[in-house]
Amino acid sequence: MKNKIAIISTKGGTGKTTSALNLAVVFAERGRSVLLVDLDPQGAIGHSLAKGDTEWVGLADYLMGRAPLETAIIATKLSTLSILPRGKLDPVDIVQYEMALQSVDSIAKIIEAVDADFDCIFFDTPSGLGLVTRTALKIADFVILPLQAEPLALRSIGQTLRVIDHVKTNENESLELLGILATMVQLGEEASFNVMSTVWSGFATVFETVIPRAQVFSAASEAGLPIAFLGGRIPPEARRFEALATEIEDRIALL
Amino acid sequence: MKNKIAIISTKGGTGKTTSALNLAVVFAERGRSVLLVDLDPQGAIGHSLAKGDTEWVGLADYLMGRAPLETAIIATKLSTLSILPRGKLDPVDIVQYEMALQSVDSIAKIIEAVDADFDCIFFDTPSGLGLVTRTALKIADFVILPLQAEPLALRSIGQTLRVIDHVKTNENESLELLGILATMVQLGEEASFNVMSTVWSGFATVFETVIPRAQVFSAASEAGLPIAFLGGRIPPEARRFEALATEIEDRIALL
Ligand SMILES: Nc1ncnc2c1ncn2[C@@H]1O[C@H](COP(=O)(O)OP(=O)(O)OP(=O)(O)O)[C@@H](O)[C@H]1O
Ligand SMILES: Nc1ncnc2c1ncn2[C@@H]1O[C@H](COP(=O)(O)OP(=O)(O)OP(=O)(O)O)[C@@H](O)[C@H]1O
Ligand SMILES: [Mg+2]
Ligand SMILES: [Mg+2]
Repeated sequence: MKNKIAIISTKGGTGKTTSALNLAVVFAERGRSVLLVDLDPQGAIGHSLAKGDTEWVGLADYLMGRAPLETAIIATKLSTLSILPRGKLDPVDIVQYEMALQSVDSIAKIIEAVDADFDCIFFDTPSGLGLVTRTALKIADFVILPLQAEPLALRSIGQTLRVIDHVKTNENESLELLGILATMVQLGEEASFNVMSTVWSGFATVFETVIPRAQVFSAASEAGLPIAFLGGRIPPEARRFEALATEIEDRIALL
Repeated sequence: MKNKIAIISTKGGTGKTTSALNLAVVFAERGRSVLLVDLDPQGAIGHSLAKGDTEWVGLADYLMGRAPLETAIIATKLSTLSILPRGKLDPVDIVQYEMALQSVDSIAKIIEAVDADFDCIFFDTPSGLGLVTRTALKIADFVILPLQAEPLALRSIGQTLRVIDHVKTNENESLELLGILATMVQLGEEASFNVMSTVWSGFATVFETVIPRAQVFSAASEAGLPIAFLGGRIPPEARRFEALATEIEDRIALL
């Protein structure tokens, strides 16, 4: 089943976790059964939902033999959204954890076991193009590339595209780049505007939806909520993820 | 010689590269002989100076036996600042490169060879607590921790402090945390303000100098320059790195 979407970027802080979480929520609200997997040893999906490092059992517990997979996948307030969080992990052990994650069998086996239960599986990943991201690319069907609208992020996106190409040619021929997602866009600021003119004219697969820089994202993470759940009037930024989800559905349908 | 300062953070996009570059410039302008080493496989020090991935010979060339160390260390417009950039690296090879970097001998040997030539050696590192960051912590004398003034970054800083503690106890007893550096601070925004109240009240070693969120940083990276070199009136943010450098000198003198 072509249902696995990895969200990756070489550059740090480009909005991978924010995109993974808010997209998972939109697809779940549309009635799809969704699994959100946190492959980042930092465990930021948990942090975004105001849970500390040690509150959830998750992937690390399963890989280290401390818990069965069923207890590592947790339900959320949305009946159609489940999360496989990072789980309990001493940060001192991150190097070993990354090695354990990259033995493709471990992740591939986990996903095989649950694949049929979900319409979509989103993978949040650490920044960079190291072991964990390469593992995610081997098992994903689709890739989304958040690109922060800043000069430094633009200068490293070529590396990400190169690796996606390489993995598609040599390791996972069904891998498809769904698109580059411009994030933290500030069209009123010259450097950000210039990045966007390059992105819109220079790259083939760019989503039409862009995510503007907006304070609501910090407010949402402070509250430990996806932006759609912030309460009160739905913020316009939440609509952006709805528009993005529609673009994603259309692109997948075409492939 | 206690002259090696690593700049690390678990969270991505917190200002590691920006701090490493602008601090190196301030110390060099004060007459110290400075080496800035880019340990991040992304090569963002080069990107910050508007050089693409392939323009400089650097660390990867030396480690892969393609160039002697002397040609990998390059001079800059500032006679007292030299840079050891990442060098030519196919992003497909990043996993192997990280493995090569972590064999402590390779980096330790390089630094030993040049240690006596420099008053300060700054290391920019990739985000996360993986192989490369652990290697940097093993060879550094001091650590600076940029913390983006956002809830998600605050929630993962405990991981970084835990690993620094562990490395100091088990691998490098001379390692000292110089301080947490608050970056992209927006005291006018509630979530950022709340992070700062927690940082100022909850952590022992926090620099008094904070770096505000400011557009000048994107403008500087677009121009491929450290902020002190932007030309015209020196931006107030450049003064922040001067104040920070003074705080660093004072803290090192006390240790
Ligand atoms: N459009 C936006 N506008 C403003 N802030 C944003 C936006 N998107 C995300 N953020 C905030 O910016 C920071 C970085 O976003 P996020 O953590 O999602 O990026 P990431 O790529 O997952 O980072 P990492 O490299 O650490 O995994 C977070 O504090 C988040 O709340
Ligand atoms: N104080 C600031 N205000 C506004 N923008 C900033 C500030 N400091 C850095 N930036 C910009 O924010 C982005 C992230 O900064 P930088 O690349 O230095 O972080 P990093 O921690 O090195 O990221 P990575 O995890 O990719 O290594 C860059 O585009 C940079 O130009
Ligand atoms: Mg993240
Ligand atoms: Mg960096």
